[in-house]
Amino acid sequence: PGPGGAKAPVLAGVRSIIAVASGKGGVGKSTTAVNLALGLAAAGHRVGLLDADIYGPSMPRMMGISGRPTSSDGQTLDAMENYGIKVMSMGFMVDEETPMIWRGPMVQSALEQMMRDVNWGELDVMVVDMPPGTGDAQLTMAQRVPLTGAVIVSTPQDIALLDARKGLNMFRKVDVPVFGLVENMSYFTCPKCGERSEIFSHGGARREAARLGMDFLGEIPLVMEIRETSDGGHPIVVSKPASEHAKV
Amino acid sequence: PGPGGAKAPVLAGVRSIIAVASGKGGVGKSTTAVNLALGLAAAGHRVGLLDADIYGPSMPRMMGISGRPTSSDGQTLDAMENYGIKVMSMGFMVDEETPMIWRGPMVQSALEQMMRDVNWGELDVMVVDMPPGTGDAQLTMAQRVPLTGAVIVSTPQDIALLDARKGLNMFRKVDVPVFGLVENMSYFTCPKCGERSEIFSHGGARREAARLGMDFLGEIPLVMEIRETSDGGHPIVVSKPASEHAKV
Ligand SMILES: Nc1ncnc2c1ncn2[C@@H]1O[C@H](COP(=O)(O)OP(=O)(O)O)[C@@H](O)[C@H]1O
Ligand SMILES: Nc1ncnc2c1ncn2[C@@H]1O[C@H](COP(=O)(O)OP(=O)(O)O)[C@@H](O)[C@H]1O
Ligand SMILES: [Zn+2]
Repeated sequence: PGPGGAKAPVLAGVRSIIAVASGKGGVGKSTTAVNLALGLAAAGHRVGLLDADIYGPSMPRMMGISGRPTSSDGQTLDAMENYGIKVMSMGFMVDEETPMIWRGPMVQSALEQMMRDVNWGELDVMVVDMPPGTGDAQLTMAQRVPLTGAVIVSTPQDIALLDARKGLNMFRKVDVPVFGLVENMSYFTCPKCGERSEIFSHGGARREAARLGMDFLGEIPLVMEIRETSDGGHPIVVSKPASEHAKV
Repeated sequence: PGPGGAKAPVLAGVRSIIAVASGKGGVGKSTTAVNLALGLAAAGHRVGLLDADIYGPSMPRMMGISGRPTSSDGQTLDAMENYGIKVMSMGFMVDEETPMIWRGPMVQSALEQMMRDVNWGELDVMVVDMPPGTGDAQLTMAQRVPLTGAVIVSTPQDIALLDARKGLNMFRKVDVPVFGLVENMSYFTCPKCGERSEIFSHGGARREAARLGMDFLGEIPLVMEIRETSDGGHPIVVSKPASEHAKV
């Protein structure tokens, strides 16, 4: 622990730390976090990717990394790496099928360890993939880490926006700036006849951003290839709106 | 508190209590829980529906109920009601946009209050809509409530099955029987040309059920009308496989 006891801020050396969040699960936070990290690395930044979803870590799969972390100094764990990005996740610590049946305090200490006791090397940007909800993991990140800002991901329908809004209001309450909203699974185009279906509705996040006076960072359609590549560990960098990268 | 202090089991009078769960968010747990509750009520059971998702409650919207609960005895809250089903959710207690920025112990006490201090009336079946993850809410329900069993919902792709498997293994660890697996968003049929797209893959949950020697309770396709009706508070009872209702 640094000066001031165990509670010195973690990740102090990293220039900017971006949380990719949403109150709702399954909207594409992990997919977006991976794409953002890849985009930033392609732009020449030294990037780390922290999987803050203790109960449902997706990064090992999505970044195509298997195996356990090792330690070169006997004290800290070396971050895993692929595509030029440093990665750490609870998914590297246990077998894929093992549930982490932990209450809040364990989640908090696991997150602190992944930030403090991991040798991340020199980083310009850390992208943090947040779990759904507004509980222990979100509070720990907001209170312990100098977050530069958050990107909120939502699907277009009201039910998802309801939870995205809760996530957004949480960041406002704990004084973390919100860079803007991304609308994912925005529409589906039939591969055979080109018919466009708005399965999860369309345009909800754009209207919400306008209502709240926030940046709308773009819409990503529901594309089978995104699921195939991201779940298979070969993420394609979705042509992210330039404004997102410009933020950092 | 009953005999044995504050820790007497809650919901003791209810004949069967079914948790609808999955480790993954956004796979259709709430939609499935509502459909299951409606199907059971249509079959003549007296049904309660508990929204155990403290951070992202969906039941007020999906059951088309607004307003705050009231108390007729000054001690317990009266459950809300629609479609002949009794409902309780944190969503009735706060404004829709307000995030519950709570750590684990608060989640636990909110869940206990919703079970103990609510006047549910005489119930045959309680359906519990679980949040994503394997943390405080799941542990509280598994430890404090005599759960009859759990229905696990997943979408077909590996990334979702990974988390569904964690949820399933958790129930096994805490000795709660698992009735079986439901595959939701199983495929999409183009409304114009009938082309079938397996956006989130297809058949993963059926294979998983076979691998684990469990019942496969059926597949539900990705249908726009399901999203429109369930998010709009007019749930259609999706023709649920009869075997699910036979379980109770
Ligand atoms: N735009 C998209 N098109 C198709 N599939 C997507 C898209 N975005 C995400 N997915 C898929 O949806 C699932 C859920 O996404 P994920 O990133 O895990 O969401 P979250 O992190 O919010 O739970 C994954 O299987 C992912 O590959
Ligand atoms: N089979 C389906 N077809 C179309 N939309 C669906 C289907 N199942 C769920 N949805 C929609 O997907 C979104 C997520 O479902 P929800 O029940 O909230 O999932 P969870 O409770 O797992 O987070 C909701 O908007 C819901 O209406
Ligand atoms: Zn078509």
